[in-house]
Amino acid sequence: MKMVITVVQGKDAGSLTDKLVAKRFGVTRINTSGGFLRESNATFLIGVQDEQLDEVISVIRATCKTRSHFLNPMPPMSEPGGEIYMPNPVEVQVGGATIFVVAVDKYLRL
Amino acid sequence: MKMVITVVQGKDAGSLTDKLVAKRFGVTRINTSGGFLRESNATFLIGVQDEQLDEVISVIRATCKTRSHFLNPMPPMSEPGGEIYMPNPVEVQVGGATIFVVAVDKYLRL
Amino acid sequence: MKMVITVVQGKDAGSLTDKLVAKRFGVTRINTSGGFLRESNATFLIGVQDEQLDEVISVIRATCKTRSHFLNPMPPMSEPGGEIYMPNPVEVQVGGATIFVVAVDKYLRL
Ligand SMILES: Nc1ncnc2c1ncn2[C@@H]1O[C@@H]2COP(=O)(O)O[C@H]3[C@@H](O)[C@H](n4cnc5c(N)ncnc54)O[C@@H]3COP(=O)(O)O[C@H]2[C@H]1O
Ligand SMILES: Nc1ncnc2c1ncn2[C@@H]1O[C@@H]2COP(=O)(O)O[C@H]3[C@@H](O)[C@H](n4cnc5c(N)ncnc54)O[C@@H]3COP(=O)(O)O[C@H]2[C@H]1O
Ligand SMILES: Nc1ncnc2c1ncn2[C@@H]1O[C@@H]2COP(=O)(O)O[C@H]3[C@@H](O)[C@H](n4cnc5c(N)ncnc54)O[C@@H]3COP(=O)(O)O[C@H]2[C@H]1O
Repeated sequence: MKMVITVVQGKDAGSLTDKLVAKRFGVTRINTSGGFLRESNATFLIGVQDEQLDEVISVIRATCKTRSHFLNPMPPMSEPGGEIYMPNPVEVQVGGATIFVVAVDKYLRL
Repeated sequence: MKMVITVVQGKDAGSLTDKLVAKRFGVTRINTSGGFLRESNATFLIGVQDEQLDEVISVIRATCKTRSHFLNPMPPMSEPGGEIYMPNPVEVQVGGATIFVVAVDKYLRL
Repeated sequence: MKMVITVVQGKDAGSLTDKLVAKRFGVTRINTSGGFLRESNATFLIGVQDEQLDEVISVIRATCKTRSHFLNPMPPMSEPGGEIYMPNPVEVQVGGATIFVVAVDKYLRL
């Protein structure tokens, strides 16, 4: 038994849930936030039998897409002549999913 | 040292916390939601010494009960004659608790 | 690869995030609550290479401080003569951080 812990973008959380549930995977969702962007994202706990691991990874790969996020590194600043200076936003690539697979010693449904 | 990760129904979260704390277990609670029902539930992280594992499982078993949840698979629909058609709700059994026990390599209290 | 799961006080969550991100650690934050005090705290998931484990533990140790929390074990009670009886608050030491290190079988960035 493995526990798949996967961090995905908020945008993909709903469709990932749908796809996993359609294939009868057990799924628990946590609303989390990323340390760098400080934006809401979602972390899923998916307990799977060892032989289902490849399948759940394919579902995640197919559903969760890499996107650009734009960071404004500082707020707009006004210049002496009254003009607003808009610093260029920084483009950050955010992966579709970050996956950690952890071994489960004991699994019980009570 | 083990980390017990357990998903329980929202209804049982408060009394489970009380019972675990009364027995001096360390408990951290996460508000989560289930993938299938999309309802709020609770996930507990309970770090325990190996020899306490049976005891914490008994507390969870004694406190968290299987219940029926009713799903309306579709919203009410109106018929040509103006009648409202209420499709039969689907009954889903939701277990008292789903438990994953994970080995802890290193445990520190700072 | 290890997953560091660390529970810290809400007060330290922001600066812990800043310090970890400044050192290029990947960080996911969960808003959680403690079983005993029932107060909001924060749980961080930090996936690290084995050789980075000591460094991340030092950052947590340096940033997260033990503090006293005061619990009022019961609400104020009025006496027959109309006086309010304020029971002494109980002082509880809350550690800077509780850390669980878990081995990661498989780590993927999709
Ligand atoms: N110090 C830094 N300097 C420059 N760019 C940086 C950076 N730290 C992160 N980034 C970039 O920002 C994206 C969002 O990171 P965030 O921490 O908000 O959100 C992260 C975090 O919530 C989680 N995550 C990633 N690696 C992790 C790890 N090792 N442990 C725990 N969570 C992780 O997955 C989310 C997406 O991560 P991903 O790597 O795809 O995408 C990252 C990465 O491309
Ligand atoms: N392998 C796993 N990994 C991670 N988390 C897990 C898990 N197995 C269970 N959980 C968590 O425990 C909750 C209760 O699951 P249980 O199997 O008792 O009770 C389930 C089950 O009886 C039923 N169910 C789940 N998936 C189903 C499906 N695809 N078709 C029909 N019934 C389903 O609906 C109940 C509620 O499911 P829901 O997903 O809302 O909520 C789940 C989920 O949050
Ligand atoms: N083994 C474990 N597994 C999972 N999570 C764990 C854990 N040990 C600690 N934690 C998490 O870390 C927080 C701080 O725990 P700490 O032991 O430093 O500080 C604790 C401790 O000094 C004290 N305390 C806890 N349980 C107690 C009890 N039964 N009797 C007296 N004092 C207690 O109250 C403080 C706050 O506890 P609280 O539960 O609100 O919040 C806990 C909990 O969220």
